[in-house]
Amino acid sequence: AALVTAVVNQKGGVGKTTTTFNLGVALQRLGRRILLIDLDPQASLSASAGIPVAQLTASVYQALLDEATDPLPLIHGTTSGVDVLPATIDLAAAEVELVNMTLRELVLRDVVDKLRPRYDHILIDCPPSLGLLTVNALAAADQVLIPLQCEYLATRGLTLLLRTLTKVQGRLNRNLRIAGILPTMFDGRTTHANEILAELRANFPGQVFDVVIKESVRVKESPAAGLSILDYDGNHDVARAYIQLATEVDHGR
Amino acid sequence: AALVTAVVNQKGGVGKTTTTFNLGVALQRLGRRILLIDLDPQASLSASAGIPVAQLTASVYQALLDEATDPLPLIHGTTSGVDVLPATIDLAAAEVELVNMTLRELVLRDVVDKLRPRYDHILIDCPPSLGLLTVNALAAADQVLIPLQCEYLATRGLTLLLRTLTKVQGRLNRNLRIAGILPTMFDGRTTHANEILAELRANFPGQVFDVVIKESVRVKESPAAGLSILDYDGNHDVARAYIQLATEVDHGR
Ligand SMILES: Nc1ncnc2c1ncn2[C@@H]1O[C@H](COP(=O)(O)OP(=O)(O)OP(=O)(O)O)[C@@H](O)[C@H]1O
Ligand SMILES: Nc1ncnc2c1ncn2[C@@H]1O[C@H](COP(=O)(O)OP(=O)(O)OP(=O)(O)O)[C@@H](O)[C@H]1O
Ligand SMILES: [Mg+2]
Ligand SMILES: [Mg+2]
Repeated sequence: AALVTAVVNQKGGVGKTTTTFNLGVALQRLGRRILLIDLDPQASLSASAGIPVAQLTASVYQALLDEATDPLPLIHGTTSGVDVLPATIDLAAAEVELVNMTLRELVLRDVVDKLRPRYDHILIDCPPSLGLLTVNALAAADQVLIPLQCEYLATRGLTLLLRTLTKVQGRLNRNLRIAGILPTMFDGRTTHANEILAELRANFPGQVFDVVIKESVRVKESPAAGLSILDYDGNHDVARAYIQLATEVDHGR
Repeated sequence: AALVTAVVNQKGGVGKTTTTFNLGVALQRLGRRILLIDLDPQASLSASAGIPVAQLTASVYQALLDEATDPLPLIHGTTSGVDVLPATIDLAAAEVELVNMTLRELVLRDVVDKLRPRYDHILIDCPPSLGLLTVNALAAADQVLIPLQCEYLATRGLTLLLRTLTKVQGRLNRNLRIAGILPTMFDGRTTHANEILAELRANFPGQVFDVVIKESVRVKESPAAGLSILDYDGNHDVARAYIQLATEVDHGR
């Protein structure tokens, strides 16, 4: 059955969607059956994977709001070889609608548990907040992967995020663990990035992946083509880095 | 009385906080009285301005949840010359608590209207979402400034944002206008950024500022010192660009 990884960071623009998609494809290259769940109303993940979001008539929203809904027919295959349970803007309403539901934090867990037998890995892309959608992902997951830019403003939220994880572990998901903190968009030429990375490794020993994802314009271009970096430019450093990350994450199964 | 500008984009990491702070300081250099309101529970703006967020006992949260609260004592002066109504993590609870309040979209407008007589400009930094906090900012504002990275994933959300603005104009704030779309973190060496910028100007004629904010590591360093780019490195291209933007925004008063 699947290992479920929530890709989380309330700080915006740190590479959550890019990591979910490229790590997912890299795991598929290792021969695994992969499902990506888009839990962000922006639907960046769904669009990056080439799914025509504007034409969708159903999405993860239906699976969340009606427990009788079978999630399987909502899942799309993609040219990159991973399956995607897509999002649409309807999902933005879910935050408010979930507020008054009983066991509102555990709605996604029921959906994910129905899908675990069919996959080796399930990755969940979260929105830039610690609201109900992200809490649902943390309650449904076995582990958390935290993408992080090596920039001052991005590091500020880390302590808050780790405190939230401890709360979720205590009340909703006792076995939730941290897979690791993944440095993203790393520009090794700047002192700022190198200083922040060194500080991260010092402050969070053993929790920062050895793999570092470098900054590259090719990564920005690939989602416009509906492709992962592995398909867009397979020999690129970043493609290799995501393969290396996939090998580490896969060992955690 | 003040011109109120909401700095909005649900896409994360596009430069909302950086623009609110640096534009605010640039407007202050033009001799204006400036208030910045931090409406993001991450409190990036408050931290960037050097406010000790962890020690705060009161913030914009108190002003939102209790209309009897006088917002003035909650405002901090800063070394950069602008006033800040700071945020703390308590603000994260506001999204849920506002849901069941009457006229929940207009709570911030009451706070802002009390402060308008004391300032020439009020800028509001929004979180990366289109939830109740952002809707409150749109209802309280005279105009919207939209920071945008010239990257594929960042441009996807623009249509949705403009559709949301139209809804807010129809139901909550008839006079709300768009000050403009501000290209941020622009790396002129890449074809990708230049193509996206050209596309933006073609698709949104007259709505994209002439000023473009370039990518620079100095901008990433400055908040770590609690300084704006104008104080951190006043001759830098980005400092001049924010002064140019301030002159344009100030003409709109
Ligand atoms: N290694 C990289 N090098 C260069 N650009 C990158 C890299 N990884 C991601 N990006 C770009 O940075 C931007 C932010 O990445 P992404 O959208 O994946 O972040 P996010 O955390 O999912 O954002 P949000 O908080 O809005 O959901 C995107 O334009 C993406 O293409
Ligand atoms: N012109 C620039 N050049 C280089 N880096 C920049 C520039 N403007 C902003 N940044 C950096 O990019 C990151 C994102 O900027 P910022 O936090 O202001 O975006 P935001 O839209 O407010 O993010 P969020 O969605 O999390 O609120 C920060 O680390 C910031 O220091
Ligand atoms: Mg994302
Ligand atoms: Mg911000």
